[in-house]
Amino acid sequence: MKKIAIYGKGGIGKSTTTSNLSAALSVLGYKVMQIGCDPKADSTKNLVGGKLVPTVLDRIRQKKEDISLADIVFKGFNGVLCVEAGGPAPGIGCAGRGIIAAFEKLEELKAFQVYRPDVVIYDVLGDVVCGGFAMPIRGGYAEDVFVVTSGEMMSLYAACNIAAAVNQFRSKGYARLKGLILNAKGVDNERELVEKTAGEINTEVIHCIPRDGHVQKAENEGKTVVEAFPGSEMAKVYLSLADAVMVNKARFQAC
Amino acid sequence: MKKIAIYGKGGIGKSTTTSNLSAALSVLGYKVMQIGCDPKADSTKNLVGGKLVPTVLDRIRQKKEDISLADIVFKGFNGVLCVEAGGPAPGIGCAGRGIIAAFEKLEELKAFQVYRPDVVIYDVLGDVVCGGFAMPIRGGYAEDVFVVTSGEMMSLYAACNIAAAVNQFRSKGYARLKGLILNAKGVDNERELVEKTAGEINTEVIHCIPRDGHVQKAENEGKTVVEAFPGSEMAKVYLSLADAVMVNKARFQAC
Ligand SMILES: Nc1ncnc2c1ncn2[C@@H]1O[C@H](COP(=O)(O)OP(=O)(O)O)[C@@H](O)[C@H]1O
Ligand SMILES: Nc1ncnc2c1ncn2[C@@H]1O[C@H](COP(=O)(O)OP(=O)(O)O)[C@@H](O)[C@H]1O
Ligand code: SF4
Ligand SMILES: [Mg+2]
Ligand SMILES: [Mg+2]
Repeated sequence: MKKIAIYGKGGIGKSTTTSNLSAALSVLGYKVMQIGCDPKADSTKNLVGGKLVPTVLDRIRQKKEDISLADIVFKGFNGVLCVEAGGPAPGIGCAGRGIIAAFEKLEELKAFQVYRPDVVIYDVLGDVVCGGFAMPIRGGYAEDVFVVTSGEMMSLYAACNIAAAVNQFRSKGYARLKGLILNAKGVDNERELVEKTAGEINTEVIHCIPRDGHVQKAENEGKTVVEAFPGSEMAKVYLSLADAVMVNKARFQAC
Repeated sequence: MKKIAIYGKGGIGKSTTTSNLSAALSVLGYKVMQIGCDPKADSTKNLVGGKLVPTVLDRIRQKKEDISLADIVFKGFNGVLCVEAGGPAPGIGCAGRGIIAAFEKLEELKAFQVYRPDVVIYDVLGDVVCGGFAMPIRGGYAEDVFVVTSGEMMSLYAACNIAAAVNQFRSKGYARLKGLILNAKGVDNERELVEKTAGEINTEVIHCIPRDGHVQKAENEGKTVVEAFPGSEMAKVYLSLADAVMVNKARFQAC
């Protein structure tokens, strides 16, 4: 069972990238579980027809004890399993609290033994890497960490922060920074800027995703590009990202 | 003594706006203390010639006990007093920990009684409003909260989060959301988008700041626009922001 964490600055394209990656992996035959770890709780939105599934934190608030896997794990596009950790009201307690609650609940209910996914992907807010947001790295939940970034300074700064956090826990856990995923924003010299940062934090750019209108069109239908436009060049970009992440020879060079 | 908190998504222009606001207020005759509450610790950089002052958290790590005000409060451009809270290493403990430490230390050393500033401005990271980042709102340290935003979706989302957090503590503290400051990024329909969000969270756009190359030019000299280009239109924009924030009739309409 491969356990991957996708980090990055809020708004950089983590959920778009992750949900398309999950869809692509599922099309390639993998059983995938995607776990949204962002208080925004919309990571899996386009795998389930454009709605927000109930979060683990919501369920705990509503049902307190009797929570079953059916309350928090939802089947989406092509059988991808969807979970949202959720987050507390702004200002109240640690924003990462939902992630801690979700991990504990999934463990308690033996989710991985029950569903036996081939790949588990955590989509994690990376603006601050502390509290619950550090858990995928710190707790040994993720083995491979990828950071989604553009050439914008603040997303590169966040990438460095995330790399530093992974490094902090090198001795404790087994999470390793496997690479940067360039999600293009159209900044000047974007590729060079991202590659320079990759070098500075001892990693590489493992894939490039162009900015593409198919993303918005698919979103408007509550779908991923992989579902809405299966034959398109953009779908192929996500399929080759799936290859890159599973460390298979990328079938298309998208950089 | 007026106590103001400037919140906003990381990278949106809080520190640029805050340091220019401080410089403008000081030019208008106010005694100003600016307290950087972002682990990046560069809020006051362009008030002190482009360098990073030692943070409160650094000092606590180095000196543990014997910390004096001279260790953490630095005089910058035109007498503006500069403090940086600092932050822990990524992944270790609450990212807002520096803010808590800084507030406690400033209180312990009676900084406000010693310096007697007319205006205290907190420049606070607003991606997550929890732990130390919620302290300016929750602890009663700030009375007026302003949020810097552009028309970009993620900065508007952060603005809504911050408004919700201020609302959480309405009954406890006395922090009130006083308005949004539009720091232009050149998004389509930017003004409309920001005004729409302002309406949704029961506040207004109190000032508009255009995107302007003088910012970068001044930054390259380690200065604010107010210091480097005192006669420029952009300096006037920040002077009128100072009026708007002190609730004086804005001398120039920048929207
Ligand atoms: N490759 C892309 N091309 C075009 N638009 C994109 C792309 N990736 C992301 N977006 C847009 O950026 C917005 C923010 O992305 P999202 O995945 O929600 O960010 P995050 O999860 O990091 O907060 C989305 O609404 C989406 O429309
Ligand atoms: N009005 C503006 N015009 C041009 N550039 C700006 C403006 N405001 C901010 N910037 C640029 O944006 C960058 C990020 O701003 P900064 O104040 O450091 O953001 P934050 O403090 O919110 O993280 C700065 O390096 C600055 O050059
Ligand atoms: S640990 Fe991080 S997420 Fe939790 S309260 Fe502190 S700043 Fe917020
Ligand atoms: Mg997301
Ligand atoms: Mg800043």
